[in-house]
Order: sequence, then C-alpha cells, then structure tokens
Amino acid sequence: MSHVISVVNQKGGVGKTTTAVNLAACLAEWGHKTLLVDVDPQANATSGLGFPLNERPQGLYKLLTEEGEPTQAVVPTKTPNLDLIPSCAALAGLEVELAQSEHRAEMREALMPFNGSYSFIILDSPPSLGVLTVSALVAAQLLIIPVQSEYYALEGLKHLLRTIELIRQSLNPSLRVLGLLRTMHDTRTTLSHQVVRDVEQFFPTLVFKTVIPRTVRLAEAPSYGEPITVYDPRSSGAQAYRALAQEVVERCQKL
Amino acid sequence: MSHVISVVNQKGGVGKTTTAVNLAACLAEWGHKTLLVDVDPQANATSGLGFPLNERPQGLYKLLTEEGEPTQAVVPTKTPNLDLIPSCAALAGLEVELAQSEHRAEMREALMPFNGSYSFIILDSPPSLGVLTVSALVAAQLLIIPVQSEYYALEGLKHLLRTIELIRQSLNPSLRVLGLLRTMHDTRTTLSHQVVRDVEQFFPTLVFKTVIPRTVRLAEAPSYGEPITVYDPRSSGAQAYRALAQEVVERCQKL
Ligand SMILES: Nc1ncnc2c1ncn2[C@@H]1O[C@H](COP(=O)(O)OP(=O)(O)OP(=O)(O)O)[C@@H](O)[C@H]1O
Ligand SMILES: Nc1ncnc2c1ncn2[C@@H]1O[C@H](COP(=O)(O)OP(=O)(O)OP(=O)(O)O)[C@@H](O)[C@H]1O
Ligand SMILES: [Mg+2]
Ligand SMILES: [Mg+2]
Repeated sequence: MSHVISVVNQKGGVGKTTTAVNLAACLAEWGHKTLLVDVDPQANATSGLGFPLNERPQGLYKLLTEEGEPTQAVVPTKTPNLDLIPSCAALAGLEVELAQSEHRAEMREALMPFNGSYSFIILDSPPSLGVLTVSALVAAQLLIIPVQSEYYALEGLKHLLRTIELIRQSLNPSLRVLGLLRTMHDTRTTLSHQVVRDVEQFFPTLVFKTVIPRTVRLAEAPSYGEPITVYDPRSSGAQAYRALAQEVVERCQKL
Repeated sequence: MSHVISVVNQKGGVGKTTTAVNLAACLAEWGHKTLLVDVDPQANATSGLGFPLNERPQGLYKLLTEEGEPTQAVVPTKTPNLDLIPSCAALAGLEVELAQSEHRAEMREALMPFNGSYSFIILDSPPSLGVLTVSALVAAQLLIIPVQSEYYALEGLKHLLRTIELIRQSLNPSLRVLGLLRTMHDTRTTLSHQVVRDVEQFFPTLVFKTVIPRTVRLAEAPSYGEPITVYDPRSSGAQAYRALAQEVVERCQKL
C-alpha cells in the first residue's frame, strides 16, 4: 500500500507546489519510489520539474478521461525514483464536468493502478476548495498543509480544517492531517516569528518541527526545471526539505 | 460613470488583495469616492480592512441573492471616501449555483446601483479562473494584473492574457487591461530583477512604471485591519501604492 499524501491549502502562494516537488524529490533521493501527481491546471509542479507547459491534454487529464493505458500518463523525471503525472490547462475544463457528476471518487479510482508500485504518492492541488481539490482530498489518506508565515495564511487555516472535517465525515473517513508545515519563514521579521509561534501554539500536535526558511534558492530552482536537491543540494532549502521528508516517513511509520 | 477595475490573476499569492485594498485606500485618501468589492470567499480584503470574518452570509452574497436593498450590502470603512462590500465563506456556495445558470452577468447587474455614486469600484478576486473570477471579469471594464517578481507568476501570465481575450470576445467587449503591476520586488535578488526586467520586455506598453517593493510593513498592515495609508503612511509601501494610484488615474483619463 502506498502512502497517498495531498498538499492542500486554498490560500494562494503559501508553498504548496514548492513543498510537493521538493518533498517528493527528497523522498526519492532517499530511495523511496515516489509518484508526484500535478492536480493544478496551472501545472507549476510539471514545469518545476522541467516539463514544458503543454496546451494539449496530457497526464492526469488523460487518466481521468480514461484515454489510453493508465501507465501512459506517467513520465520519469531526471531524479531517480521520482515519476510524475503531469497536468495541463485543459484540466480546468474537466472541473466543470466533474462538478456535474455526483461521483467525487474519480481521482481515487484513477490512481488505484499505481497503488502499491510506489511508497509515496504526492498530490499538488490548486489554490481553491473546488472540485479538483475535493477530488485530491478524497483520493488521499494523508494531508500536508503548508502555512506561510504571514497573517492572511493563518486566518484561513480554521476554515480549511473545518472543510477537511466535513470531507472526512461525508466522503473519505480515512482522511487525516499528517501535519502543518510552516513555510517561507523570514527570520528577519517579527511578523514571521509571531505567526510561526502562533501556529505552534494553536496546533501543537499537528505542526511539523521542521520550518522551511524563506530562501531565494527555492524560488530560483523552478526556473531551471529542477528540484532543490538537484539545483542546490547543500542549500538550507534542501536541508529543510530533507528534514521534512524524515519527519513524514517517521509519522507514516507510526500510523 | 464609475471606473470599474478588477484585480485578477489565477496564480495564488501574487498580491491581488494587497493591491486592491491599498490602491482603493490611496484613491480614497486623494479624494476619489471609492468602493472596494471583495469577490473572494477567503474574504481577505474584508479582514484586511478590519471587519471580522463572518460565517453568516453578508455583503456580496446578499447582493447576488437579491436579499434586501442593494445599499444595505455596503459598509463604510475607517478611511474617509472608502466603502466596502464585504465577502463571506458562503460566497463559495454561490459559485456552484452561478455555474449552473447561463447568466454570467449577475455581478455586473448587481453592481449597477452603485455605478455613478463612486469614481472607482475595485474588485478583488480569488486565485482561480472559476465562475466568481469570470463574473468579476464581466463586471469590470478595466483590469489590473499583479505579477509577483518570481518564476511561477511569470509563467501563468500568457495563459491569463489568452483567457482575458476569450472573455472580451464572448462576454465583455469593453474589457481591457489597464496595466500589469510588478509586486513583491526584492531588490536583493537577481531572480526578482530578472523577472521585473522580463515583464517590461514582454509587455512594454502594459506594464505600470510603479514597481511595488517587498516590504514587511505591507504584510503587517492586514493583521491590524488597516490599509498601509493608515498603518504606516510614510512607508515605502504606502509611497508605491500612491504612485500606482496616480498612474491609474492618468491612464483612466486617457481612455
Ligand atoms: N521557502 C521559500 N523561500 C522562497 N521562496 C519560496 C519558498 N517557497 C515558495 N517560494 C516561492 O513563492 C512562490 C509561491 O510558492 P508556490 O508557488 O510553491 O505556492 P503555491 O501554494 O503552490 O501557490 P498556488 O496557490 O498558486 O498554487 C513561488 O514563486 C515560489 O517559488
Ligand atoms: N509588497 C509586499 N511586500 C511584502 N509582503 C507582501 C507584499 N504584497 C503582499 N504581501 C504579502 O504576501 C502574501 C500574499 O499577498 P496577497 O494575499 O495580497 O496575495 P493574493 O494574490 O491576494 O493571494 P490569493 O491568491 O490567496 O488571493 C500576504 O501575506 C501579503 O501580506
Ligand atoms: Mg501551486
Ligand atoms: Mg487575495
């Protein structure tokens, strides 16, 4: 059985894609066979791993519309042990179709063929609580919630946790929060220290010990199409995501 | 006739809310009667101006469901000349209803009663190209597109401009881009300088001359429920948004 983890937060720009890509890369570097699934029509995780933005439907779109063999939706990446199911802009069009069908479990079923051939399946989701994100919440058993160390990101957290509880009760009873990840921590500002402390105070058992620093190397890496473990393996960003990978594996073992 | 301006970008966390709130505050400070409309169910613009997050339906939700008088949806803010139509989480529920109706012009019609009693009506939109954002694109004549000085934000720009062109052809022929606003510019990093230069090269006539610096004062202000003109009127963030307000007024006069 694979551990299926969705990275979610409806607040925009909090580090969902950066976390999905780099956590997946660190798990793969360590030797865990990992599949990254890009569920965002913006396809940032796809381009962040060096694949050009493709107007034509590909990857997850073909998987959800059952075109071709499921394994054809998967592409290998430059990182050993890391495969990708890419996204495309056309995925946004599916959102309307998925919304009309009562069946929220399409994505969970579409990913079934891959269950067992990977240790970890990581889903990157868009900044919304729409159908694609709900599908990712139904497909996963575990959630990682990146929280940017800023005011607006903290505000939306209570609403997100309530929504997750509703999904658990109605659509996916096995869903649980693996952890809250504090991201883009800027050690120079009191605001950032305040939010990092607040998250720990409000959610002491959920928060990961690892805090991801704000570092320009993490923002540069996607423009080279590389995860941080390839772009700058000895950087503080790479170390932080390796520490996160360690905590994720430990928490999964205790489940 | 009011100038109706929507602040849009499906990329998350690029500074849409920060721009909508602070541009509206600078226009009001200057003496222009301004109405800010929060079209995002996250209601960040609402809390950024000091109004508590309200679970009960209010503001734009009531306006779109035609409950009560339109003017009851408007609340005055602490800033003279600045009024707000607040958002609430329930607005997300309307998205499904709006999607099912063929009628994309609900928001444009709902805002008609306010046209003429304000010089500017500014709409803050969510990070998606869903029904609420499309409604804001149909309600507006002018668009401001914040572009964070980072790689992923630049990537999504071409797709956004194509989508806007489609909306202009099918739903709103008077729609035009007033300008691209470079935000969160960090003068210490080459990445930021590179993106700021790239945006100017690709879109020389669209880009605003004003570039908003990354400054912690802009990130702190919403936790006090104040626009930057009240929280720290002499800060570089306040100066930058005043310069933007000047450019916006000049461009509107030339239309
Ligand atoms: N720790 C960090 N340090 C510096 N920059 C970062 C860090 N994490 C993410 N970024 C940058 O911040 C921006 C937002 O991050 P990212 O795109 O990963 O967020 P997201 O939550 O996936 O956004 P969206 O809501 O649009 O999907 C990106 O430009 C990214 O490169
Ligand atoms: N110029 C700036 N300097 C420093 N911080 C900023 C600046 N502009 C915005 N921020 C901060 O960056 C974060 C993202 O900005 P904001 O919420 O305005 O973006 P958004 O595009 O509205 O996000 P969403 O996509 O979730 O609606 C916020 O925490 C905000 O306070
Ligand atoms: Mg993302
Ligand atoms: Mg916003």
